[in-house]
Amino acid sequence: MAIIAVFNQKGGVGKTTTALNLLAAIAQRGERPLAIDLDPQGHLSHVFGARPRHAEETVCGFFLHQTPLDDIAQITRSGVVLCPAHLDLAKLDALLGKSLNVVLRLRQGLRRPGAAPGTVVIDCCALLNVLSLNAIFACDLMLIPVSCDYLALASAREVERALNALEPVLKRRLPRRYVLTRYDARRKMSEDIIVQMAEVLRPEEICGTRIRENVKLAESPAVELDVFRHAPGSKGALDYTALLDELLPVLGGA
Amino acid sequence: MAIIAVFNQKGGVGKTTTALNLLAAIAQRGERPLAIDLDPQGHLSHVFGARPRHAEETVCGFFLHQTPLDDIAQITRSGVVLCPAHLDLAKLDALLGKSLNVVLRLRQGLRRPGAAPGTVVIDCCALLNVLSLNAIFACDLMLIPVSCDYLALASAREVERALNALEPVLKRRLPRRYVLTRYDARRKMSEDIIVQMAEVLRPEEICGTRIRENVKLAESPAVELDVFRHAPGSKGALDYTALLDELLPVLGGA
Ligand SMILES: Nc1ncnc2c1ncn2[C@@H]1O[C@H](COP(=O)(O)OP(=O)(O)OP(=O)(O)O)[C@@H](O)[C@H]1O
Ligand SMILES: Nc1ncnc2c1ncn2[C@@H]1O[C@H](COP(=O)(O)OP(=O)(O)OP(=O)(O)O)[C@@H](O)[C@H]1O
Ligand SMILES: [Mg+2]
Ligand SMILES: [Mg+2]
Repeated sequence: MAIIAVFNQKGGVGKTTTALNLLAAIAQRGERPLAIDLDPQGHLSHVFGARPRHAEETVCGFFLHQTPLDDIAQITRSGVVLCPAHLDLAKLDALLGKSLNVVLRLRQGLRRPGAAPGTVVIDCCALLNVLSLNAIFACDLMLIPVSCDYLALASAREVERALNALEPVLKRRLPRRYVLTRYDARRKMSEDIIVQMAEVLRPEEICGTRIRENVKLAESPAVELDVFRHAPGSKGALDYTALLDELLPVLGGA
Repeated sequence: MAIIAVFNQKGGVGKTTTALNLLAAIAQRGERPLAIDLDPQGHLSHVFGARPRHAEETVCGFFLHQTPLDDIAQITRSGVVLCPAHLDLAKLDALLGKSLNVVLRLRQGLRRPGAAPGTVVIDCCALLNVLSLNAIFACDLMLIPVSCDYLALASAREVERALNALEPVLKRRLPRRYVLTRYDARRKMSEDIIVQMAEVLRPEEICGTRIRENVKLAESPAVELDVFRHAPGSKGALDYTALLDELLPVLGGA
């Protein structure tokens, strides 16, 4: 089992786009990956066509009522298995707090005996809240999308600082990869962001793969598809395949 | 006094870019507008060069300790007066809850007797939390940036639904304007978004002004400037001036 948490405190940097298309790239290889949507806004769930009516049928039920993840999981038309989100997830911080026992819940749920093997991808919201902490403590690898702009880079530095602050609790340096998204080679700013990233992050933790700006990636949610089914052969499809290929060895140990 | 709340539940749609450059457009006209940063991540405050060390010196102090907004306000080099944010704002939902008396606090603070006249612009985070509710209840006009993509459009529809649900409490239809951001006329998707917006929103509530994709808008935060000082005459500067001109009559009554 290899668990990837997709997280960055900045909004709109491509977390959901990355989770969606990484899951689709895995499914393209014949696997049935598990998607966990931890964003109360449920964008990932929405793109998969999920419209859960009751919070108990979603990840909310897992956190509040110990509903097994297997009972929440639903098959989607792309072959991805999804544990959908619900707006009520927004209440979890107030209801549960952030004690160690609460932030370890997802880890315990995913690593229970008899859990299906395979890859898990967790989409987070743009906040370091109890849900995102659950993703961080559950994962084998953190994938931090960084859109090609200064505000996203600043947030990536804050993620790095937050992870380092959590090290005593995590008891190790959590494996992480920073991936540039919305990369536009024609913009001088893109090169500036690349240079700055290499200065403030460990070079080996920056993905060689950059996800280029590609309108197909922005269009696919409108038709509730991932980019492979909406626009096979597009730059978006090629880049997310390349990203999966780059991450597989990193996950190999997990 | 005219109070504008900049809000959309979707991340990265240009809320902060819009708040920053609308404030700068107003300052360009010789006024000293008031900026209120209600995003715990404090991006607007950061671009203004504010680095508040203690939560009490920020908007946090206003909400938790009744510190007057005048004591929190600081002059920035662009002439804008700023009430900065702090990470501790993230705790306010748990600490204060969302009762009517809590969500009216900012309104009361801004409209106190003897408050300076002039325009106020409030930057919100991508969540309908107690801070954003304060902005909604305080404002004369809600400005909802919608980046030219389907996920932002879906979130704009949710904002519309949320505002309509709040109408009984607000006791009126809150004046609002939806403004397209990151508009790229070369993309077919942009036209599609425009068509869909006109179908799901009231046409008179959609701004004629569209903020075009302009790298100057993305660059200016890196040098802690607004677009007028970073790139006067750029498309970004022209578009935010045009947006201000379009909104002035709407605020005129306030
Ligand atoms: N490489 C890309 N090319 C073109 N558009 C992209 C690309 N990556 C993301 N987008 C678009 O940018 C917008 C923001 O992306 P996305 O919703 O994935 O970000 P996010 O980090 O999940 O946002 P949030 O913080 O709201 O969860 C979406 O409309 C998406 O389609
Ligand atoms: N019209 C534009 N042209 C070019 N870049 C833009 C434009 N509008 C916004 N951006 C860039 O897009 C990114 C997201 O914008 P911004 O931070 O203003 O969104 P936001 O809605 O405030 O995000 P958050 O939800 O994180 O608060 C920023 O890097 C910004 O510089
Ligand atoms: Mg998302
Ligand atoms: Mg912002």
